[in-house]
Formats: sequence, structure tokens, C-alpha cells
Amino acid sequence: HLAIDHLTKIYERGKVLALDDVSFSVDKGEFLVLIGLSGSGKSTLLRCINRLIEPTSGRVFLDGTELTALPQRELRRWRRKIGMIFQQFNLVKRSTVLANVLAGRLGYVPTARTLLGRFPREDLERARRALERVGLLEKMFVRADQLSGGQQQRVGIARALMQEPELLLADEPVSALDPATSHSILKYLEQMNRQDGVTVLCALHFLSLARRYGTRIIALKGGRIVFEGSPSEI
Amino acid sequence: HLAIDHLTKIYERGKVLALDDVSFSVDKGEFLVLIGLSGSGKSTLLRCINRLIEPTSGRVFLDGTELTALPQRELRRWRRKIGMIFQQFNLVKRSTVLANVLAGRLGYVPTARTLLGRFPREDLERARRALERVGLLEKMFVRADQLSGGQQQRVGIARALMQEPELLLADEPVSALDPATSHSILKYLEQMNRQDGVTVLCALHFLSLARRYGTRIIALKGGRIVFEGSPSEI
Ligand SMILES: Nc1ncnc2c1ncn2[C@@H]1O[C@H](COP(=O)(O)OP(=O)(O)OP(=O)(O)O)[C@@H](O)[C@H]1O
Ligand SMILES: Nc1ncnc2c1ncn2[C@@H]1O[C@H](COP(=O)(O)OP(=O)(O)OP(=O)(O)O)[C@@H](O)[C@H]1O
Ligand SMILES: [Mg+2]
Ligand SMILES: [Mg+2]
Repeated sequence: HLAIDHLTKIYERGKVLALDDVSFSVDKGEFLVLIGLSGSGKSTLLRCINRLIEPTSGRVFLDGTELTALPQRELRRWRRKIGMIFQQFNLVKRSTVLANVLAGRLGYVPTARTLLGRFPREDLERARRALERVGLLEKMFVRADQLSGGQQQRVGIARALMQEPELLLADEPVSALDPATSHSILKYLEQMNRQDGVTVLCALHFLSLARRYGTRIIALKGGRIVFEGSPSEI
Repeated sequence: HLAIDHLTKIYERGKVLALDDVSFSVDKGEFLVLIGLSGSGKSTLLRCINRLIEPTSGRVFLDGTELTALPQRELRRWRRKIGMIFQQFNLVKRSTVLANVLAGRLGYVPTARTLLGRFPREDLERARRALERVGLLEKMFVRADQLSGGQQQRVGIARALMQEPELLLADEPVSALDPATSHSILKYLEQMNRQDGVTVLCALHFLSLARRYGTRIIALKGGRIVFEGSPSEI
């Protein structure tokens, strides 16, 4: 389903080697967890997969197609299959919760403000269901900057669900949430994974969550893979 | 040291009752932990204490002075005694790590960019020590937007330490950090609390951290205090 082949990323400024020759593959329907210390390369890896950041060298394949070789126009089409939950939420703060969630239908382009009138009825219905899932239906018409930290994170999760992606890249999706809310969100991602067959790559900080939800774990340290295996082995 | 007296906050938009008649007091040198579900009112409470948000009714006293009655000019002087670690870091993304940390000497005004040349030598020394404390000395001249999520959070912590505050308001200071980095940060806050006598109010999501570091715990639910007591009782 997804193959990462000798991926290296050096950030120009500061010559930081963020990813160092990372290779692994992910079967369809796996729930792969990425763990590692702060600064170990988790976000860089996820962002190289959907090319929000361009890798310095190496290749990424999704269903046999090399994403790293696609021109921008085609990349945009492929990105519709890849949902992203951002570490810093990336909401359009002045837009409503509903507008932010509807933007999920557009891939990553959060220009919801201009398009709000043009969404079909079934997208509005989908948005309601996604907000219900994350426990925020009553905040639908509230502006994103009037939510608590954890509520904003849940809007970002609902937006990614709107895409009904084949592959979900989740970058610390529950960092701003209390344990009870974290589990209800991760259980939902697990359900998407098990029932809808969505492949999930999820960066998490807590080994306890990685063991509970992951089918496989990859640990990063200084940009290199230092562990790969089943949750019971780590 | 700090007294909260019948504090209520209703956000105008959406008529949300975020805090509902909250009263408690904190002795000098306590490490008080606030826990509660996402949306329960933790951030609102911390921001009402330093008046980043104006309470709807109720009063806040620090060392006998009523903060809620101070004019803006005097409030700015009192805020120098109150450090704040923000839930969403609040860094000046285009400025360097050093500029962001030096801004801590100015209270909450992150206009570091213009003032950089005017900091005395001992402030530069203080900034080096604060960055060393949080493990980011080597990123001193890097722009804040070129750091990982956890690294950005640690810059916000170093900035608050620069103020050498009497009272530290920490809003989920370790949410973007892995457990090992979290403990090293919280141990340092505990050291400031025990050795320098800094009073700490810290919102945390995890009961395990609250029990380990808190001298007292207050739990919020729907804006009301539902528990107040020692960590061993909860
Ligand atoms: N600027 C605002 N305008 C309107 N409502 C707000 C605003 N900020 C927060 N709220 C609402 O007030 C309530 C309390 O929010 P608060 O940010 O204090 O929660 P919290 O306990 O810090 O949650 P979290 O753990 O998610 O950070 C929530 O219902 C939230 O939606
Ligand atoms: N835009 C950037 N420019 C330069 N260096 C960067 C940039 N973004 C990240 N880095 C560096 O690359 C390394 C890896 O960062 P990355 O964001 O992938 O870490 P992470 O594992 O996600 O950490 P965290 O748990 O703190 O989110 C870090 O040393 C960081 O400072
Ligand atoms: Mg990250
Ligand atoms: Mg909060």
C-alpha cells in the first residue's frame, strides 16, 4: 500500500539532518505508530509522505505510484486519498467550525470561507456526522478561535475524516486532549482502520497508547529508525 | 499569595458559561494542578488570573492587591511577576529562538524583533541558561518556525523562565512533549517551585503527572470546581 524508500531530509537552514535514510513499507489496513523524542523526525516523515515538505532524496510510493515523482497537479489529486491531522491543528481561525470541517472535502486547501455556499447537501450531512463523532456538534457555528485547545484539535480531526481517505497521516492527534477524550478519538480512528480499511500512520508520544492502538511500531531517534516491530516487543 | 473570589466568565459570543462561581486560594510556594476534560475551563481560569481575558464577575487578588481592579498601566507592572506558558506556545514564528526567549524579559509583549540590540549582557546570559535548561541551546539562532512542535513548546517555557516570576501560570506545558522530555521539564518547574519558592498553577491532562508533581489538585467540570484536595485523595 505505502512504501518509503531511502528517505532523507536535510533542512537547508541550519543544515539539520531531520531524516536519515529511512525505509519501510506499510500494508493496507495497518495502524502503524511512530514514536520518538521531541525533534526525532516524526512530523518531518509524515510531511514528506504527502510532500508538504520535499524530501532531499529517496522515494515514496502509494499503491505503486511514485508520489515523489508526481507533478503538482497530479499530486493534488492523489492527496485527496491521504487525510492529514496536523500537529498544530492548522485551522482557519476566523472561519466557523463547520467551514473548517467542510474544507476537508477540498483536500488540504482551507479556503472554506469563499466556498461555503457551494457544498452539496450530503457534504453538510457528512460534516454533521464528523462533528458528532468528535463530540463537537454544538459548536458547529462557532468560530474556530473561540474554542479551547482540545476542541480545536478535534475540529482538525473531523476535517480529515471528511476526506474519507485511504491513508490517514495523524501527527500527535490527541496531544491537546485529556485521557478520556483521547481514547474516544483513537477508538474512532481504530474503527475507521478496522471497519473501513483505512491505513493509519500515527505519531504518538505515549508508549501506552502506541501499544493499545498500534498494529506495528516504528521508533525514530535523530532521524533514523531504531526499532521496528510489534507493540508487544517494545 | 493568590486568592480567586467568585470568578465567573461568560464568553459573549455563543453565551458560553466557561467559569461558574470559582473560588479558591493558593499559598506561596504551592504547586497547584488544574485538571479537567477538554473544554472544562482550565485555560479560561488561567487567563482570567492575569487578565488576558476579562472575567464577567468576581475578583482576583495577588499579595493582597486586587488584580481585577488595576488600570492597564499598573496591570502591566504586576504581570512582570506572573510568568505564563501558553497552551499554543504564542511564539513570534519569524523571530529566532533567542529573540523569543529574550522577550520574556518584557513581560508578555513579544516585540523582541525590534528590541534585540538593547538587551544587557546579563539577559543574554540568562537566555543561554534558560535554553540549556530546556535542552535547546544548539537551536538558539534558529527561527521559531523551523522547530518541531515539542521544541517550540520548550521555547515558550524558556521565555516564561526569563521573567523569574513569583507566580507561574502553566497551561498544559508538556502537551507536545514525549514522556521523558515532559518529566525533565516538570522536574525543573518543581525545582523552581521548591528552591526559588515560585508558586505554580499548572493545567495538566494526566492524573499521573498531577499526582507526581502537584501539592494540591483542583478538578474543573463545565466551569465549576468538582474536586479540591491533595493528590492522594483523587
Ligand atoms: N474566545 C472564546 N469565545 C467563546 N467561547 C470560548 C472561547 N474560548 C473558550 N471558549 C469556550 O469556553 C469553554 C472553556 O474553554 P477553555 O479553553 O477554558 O477549556 P480548557 O479546559 O482549557 O480545554 P482544553 O483541555 O481543550 O484546552 C469551552 O466550551 C470553549 O468552547
Ligand atoms: N522548517 C524547518 N527548518 C529547519 N529545521 C527544522 C524544520 N522543521 C523541523 N526541523 C528540525 O528537524 C528535526 C526534526 O523535527 P520534527 O518536527 O520532524 O520532529 P518531531 O519528531 O515531530 O518532534 P516533536 O515531537 O517535538 O513534534 C528537529 O531537529 C527540528 O529542529
Ligand atoms: Mg512533531
Ligand atoms: Mg486549554
